[in-house]
Amino acid sequence: LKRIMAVANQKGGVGKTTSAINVSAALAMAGEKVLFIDIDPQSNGTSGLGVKPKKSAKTLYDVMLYEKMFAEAIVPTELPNLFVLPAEADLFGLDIEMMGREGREFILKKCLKVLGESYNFIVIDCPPSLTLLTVNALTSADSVLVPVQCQYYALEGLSQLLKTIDMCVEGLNPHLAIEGFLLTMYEKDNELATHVVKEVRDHFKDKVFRSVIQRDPYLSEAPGFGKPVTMYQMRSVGAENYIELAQELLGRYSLL
Amino acid sequence: LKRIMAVANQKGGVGKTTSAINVSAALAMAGEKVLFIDIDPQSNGTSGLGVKPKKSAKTLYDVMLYEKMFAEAIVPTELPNLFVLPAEADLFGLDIEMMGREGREFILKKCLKVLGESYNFIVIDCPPSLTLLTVNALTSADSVLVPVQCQYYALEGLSQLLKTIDMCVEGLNPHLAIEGFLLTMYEKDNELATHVVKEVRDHFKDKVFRSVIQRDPYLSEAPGFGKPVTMYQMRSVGAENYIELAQELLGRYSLL
Ligand SMILES: Nc1ncnc2c1ncn2[C@@H]1O[C@H](COP(=O)(O)OP(=O)(O)OP(=O)(O)O)[C@@H](O)[C@H]1O
Ligand SMILES: Nc1ncnc2c1ncn2[C@@H]1O[C@H](COP(=O)(O)OP(=O)(O)OP(=O)(O)O)[C@@H](O)[C@H]1O
Ligand SMILES: [Mg+2]
Ligand SMILES: [Mg+2]
Repeated sequence: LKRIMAVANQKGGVGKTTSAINVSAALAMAGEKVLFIDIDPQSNGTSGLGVKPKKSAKTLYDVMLYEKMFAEAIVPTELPNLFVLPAEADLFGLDIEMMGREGREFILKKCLKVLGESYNFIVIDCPPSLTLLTVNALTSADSVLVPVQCQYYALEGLSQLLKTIDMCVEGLNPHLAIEGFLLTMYEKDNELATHVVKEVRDHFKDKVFRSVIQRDPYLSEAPGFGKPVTMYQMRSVGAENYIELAQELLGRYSLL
Repeated sequence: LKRIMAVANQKGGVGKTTSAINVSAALAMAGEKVLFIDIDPQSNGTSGLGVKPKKSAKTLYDVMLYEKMFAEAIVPTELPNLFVLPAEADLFGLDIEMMGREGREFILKKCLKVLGESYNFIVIDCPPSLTLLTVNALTSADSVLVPVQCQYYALEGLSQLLKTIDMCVEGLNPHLAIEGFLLTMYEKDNELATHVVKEVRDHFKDKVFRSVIQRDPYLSEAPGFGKPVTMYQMRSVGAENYIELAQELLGRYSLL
């Protein structure tokens, strides 16, 4: 196992799911065995990868509540090296159901131990909030990949996210690092976007990925067909951008 | 008081804050006295209206925790008829702090009683989640204005939101209605956007506002200057769209 990455940012609609799906697919196409874990009750990642959990199937909700059935809940996708642990709407109630339960921040971490070395990368798609589900992702992960939309509000939210990550590092997961800030929905001729890129690069320096994800309609059409963009339209800008990002990650961890 | 509207959708980045700010401003410019309540811990609405709470100032956090100081926390904006109850980051911890407290779903509703008839419209901007803060907005409101981004994932999330609203109607607020579905970030030449508009209109019929908000860079630039779009660039498509929306709302409630 090379890396467990949480894709997180409490600001909504910044490209967390789009990035989690497409970087997972690009790593899988490069020959890495990847597990995509969807902890967002909206389950956009699950449907964006074409997985339709049957009523009887186990999902993350069962895993979190009963702390078993982890391996049973994992399903394959059309891509040979990419597997999914699906989410479902019952997760919305998990915070309340877990109130008062000992070690509720570490349930996902405990479950991941079961997997041992069967995957090279684990990518966890987080909801737009800082609730128990996101905390479980942050305690299980080696690092956090932070999508930053090239918009004004996205800049504002970063300091809050960093505070939350620091709290996690102090209290729950001393080993958690920032994998990097990923600029998303970039538009070349948009002044605001160019300004945000400059601000983020000036502020976070080499913690910002070289790869920038441009706004590309193919990225927003692909989930409607249950496919990552590399399987929907390989020759798109979006596909190229995420393949480049995967290469950047492999450059960091391929020797492990 | 004509209407208390919650602007809600647990899907992130669909235009909740942008709609809450700009419909509030357009109503205020039409002569209505409007209170904008920001219950999102990200406080995008607060900064988008140019309000920078001083460390000592009271915010929604104080109001929710101590159930007083409501009137003290309200601040004016550059627009004569528009006032703001600001949010701040401490709200992130409110769910935990309120656990087990009697009547925690109705705190905001109790506070709004204090206002009596001093406003014509109250607009509540919600975070992208279904936690205690959003529940407080749904129990206080007459209706919910639901922004729907013209994208695939935005369609998927609607059924979950309607379930949550139904739960609220049954248990906490029997008189809560849907004010309407507002299509946002529409792009005329985008096939997916046109498809989403058709799906939403076919499915929700006259519950969908006639006004459609188009994607307009001025809408995303205005918050950087702390102004609603009508004060940043009056002759923009975004400003026209939100003025039209305000007219549609006034048509429903101006006789009250
Ligand atoms: N680079 C891009 N170009 C065009 N559209 C994009 C791009 N990235 C994401 N989108 C679209 O923007 C919307 C928001 O993206 P996405 O759902 O991935 O964000 P998110 O951060 O996961 O949202 P949430 O906060 O609700 O979980 C989606 O409809 C998606 O299809
Ligand atoms: N019609 C539009 N045209 C262009 N940009 C828009 C439009 N509406 C919103 N935006 C931009 O899209 C981003 C998301 O919008 P906004 O923050 O209002 O959504 P939200 O639903 O409030 O997000 P959250 O779920 O985080 O609360 C913002 O950067 C905003 O400036
Ligand atoms: Mg998502
Ligand atoms: Mg918002």
